[in-house]
Amino acid sequence: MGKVIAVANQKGGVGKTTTAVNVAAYLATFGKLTLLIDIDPQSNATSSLGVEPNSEKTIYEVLLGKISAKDAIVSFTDPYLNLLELIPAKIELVGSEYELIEFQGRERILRGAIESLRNKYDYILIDCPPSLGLLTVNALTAADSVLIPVQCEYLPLEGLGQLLNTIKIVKERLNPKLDIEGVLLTMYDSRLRLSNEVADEIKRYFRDRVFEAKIPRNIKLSEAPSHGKPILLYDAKSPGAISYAMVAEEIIRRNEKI
Amino acid sequence: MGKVIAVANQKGGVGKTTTAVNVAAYLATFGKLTLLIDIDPQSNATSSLGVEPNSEKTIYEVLLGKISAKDAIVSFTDPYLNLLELIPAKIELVGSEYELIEFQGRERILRGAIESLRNKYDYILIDCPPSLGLLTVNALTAADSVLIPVQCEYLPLEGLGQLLNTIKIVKERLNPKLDIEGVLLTMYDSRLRLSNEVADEIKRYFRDRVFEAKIPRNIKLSEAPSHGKPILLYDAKSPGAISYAMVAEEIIRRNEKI
Ligand SMILES: Nc1ncnc2c1ncn2[C@@H]1O[C@H](COP(=O)(O)OP(=O)(O)OP(=O)(O)O)[C@@H](O)[C@H]1O
Ligand SMILES: Nc1ncnc2c1ncn2[C@@H]1O[C@H](COP(=O)(O)OP(=O)(O)OP(=O)(O)O)[C@@H](O)[C@H]1O
Ligand SMILES: [Mg+2]
Ligand SMILES: [Mg+2]
Repeated sequence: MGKVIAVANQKGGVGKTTTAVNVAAYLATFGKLTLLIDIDPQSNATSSLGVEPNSEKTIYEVLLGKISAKDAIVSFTDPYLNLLELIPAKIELVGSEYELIEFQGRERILRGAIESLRNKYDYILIDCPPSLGLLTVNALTAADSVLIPVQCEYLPLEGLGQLLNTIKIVKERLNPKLDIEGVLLTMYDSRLRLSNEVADEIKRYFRDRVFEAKIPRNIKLSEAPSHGKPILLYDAKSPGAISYAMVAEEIIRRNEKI
Repeated sequence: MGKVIAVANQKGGVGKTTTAVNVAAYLATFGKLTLLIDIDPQSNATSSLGVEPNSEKTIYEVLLGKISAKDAIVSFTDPYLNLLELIPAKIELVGSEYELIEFQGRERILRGAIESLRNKYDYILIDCPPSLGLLTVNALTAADSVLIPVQCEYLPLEGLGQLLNTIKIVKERLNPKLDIEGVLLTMYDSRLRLSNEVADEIKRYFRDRVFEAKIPRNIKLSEAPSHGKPILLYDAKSPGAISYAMVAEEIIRRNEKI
């Protein structure tokens, strides 16, 4: 039975896409059959894996019921990624929130669309856009848990309350089993006072739900997408790569001991 | 006749709020009567200026027609900021896109609401959320020009095409005089190859519409919001402060020579 994890935070630029792409790639490398779903109109997860975002078979067509989720699946030729598959996004998703609003059960569309895929994969990750709109609510309704990347700065810390509130509402009304997979500290720089202050504050509040691995600020992570590769294929020895490998390993450890 | 400038880019975390807040503060310091409007549900511009985002008089009530824009205006006691005023945002804005969608002329609501204020101010800046939804379209419809902050990295560069396309559509259908105020390079680090490659690419494409000033990555800029102050009050001698002062000066120079 696959575990569905939404990677969400309405604050922009905190590392949602970088986390979704690289955790998915490492889960696949560690032998887990993994599906990454991109529901952000920016389709950054799609382009970070070198996939052209303009096809007729994306999550946009799946959400509008034109094709099944199975028909939108893209696989990869690289041997390291043979257990990774992707459902791409495209820019037309921008308007989808206004189209989906008219649907019956509009918050449950994604959940319904991927129901038949759950048993095929060990993990399904969903990369969310920087908002708390209908696309993100669909991801939270479809998910078993939420992985929350938090950049170690002040403004990203401010928004956590809003996100937790939205998760609580979705849990009460739409998806009672929704839980927090973990909070991941990103772009952490141990030399900066601000980084350490924010990290301490998050640990005080979230305690054992904070991933042990912290993601350091590492330029290799922002270079990799321009080559259409996850970090494990771009520079597997970099600090960014090692920290994401540790996150994937921690997810497996937490979920499979049960 | 005040100039209305939307600070927009659907890519998250590129420095929209940091730019809107600090450019507005320097315009005010340079003797220009300036209004900053926060239309992002995260209300980061509001909290960056130390204003509590939960009042009953915010842009949310203005957009729904419950109060006039004039009634939502907040001013500042600090002598450096006596020419700066703010219309705050609040989290309830998240749901506003679905409420506004039913209104007649839903893209022109903000334009209508601030019409009576245009003559009072020299500059009106609008801080947009990280999306191309109805709130950002309202800002683009109300604006004379768009200031586009671009982080010097690959993924932010990718999204520029979508933004330019949206600006073109708004210009054709809703606001024929909409122009680009300029593209501002943010979090620029001259030591990084990626930073320089992205900066060169943006200059090739936008030519003289790129601001001469580049905003360096500077930790003081991310510390200032936690003190509820613009950079000019937090650390006026920092590289971040000096570069934003130069941007404000360049805006004045470009707009007032006509
Ligand atoms: N640990 C890191 N070190 C250095 N750069 C990083 C790191 N993580 C992400 N980045 C870069 O920072 C930028 C923002 O990251 P990313 O796009 O993953 O965030 P996001 O939360 O998905 O953004 P959005 O809100 O737009 O979806 C990107 O240019 C990315 O390459
Ligand atoms: N030049 C800079 N140097 C260092 N940090 C910066 C700089 N500009 C912005 N920051 C920090 O980077 C983060 C993102 O910036 P900011 O919130 O202004 O971006 P944004 O585009 O408004 O984000 P959103 O898409 O969520 O609205 C914040 O924590 C901010 O303090
Ligand atoms: Mg993203
Ligand atoms: Mg912002």
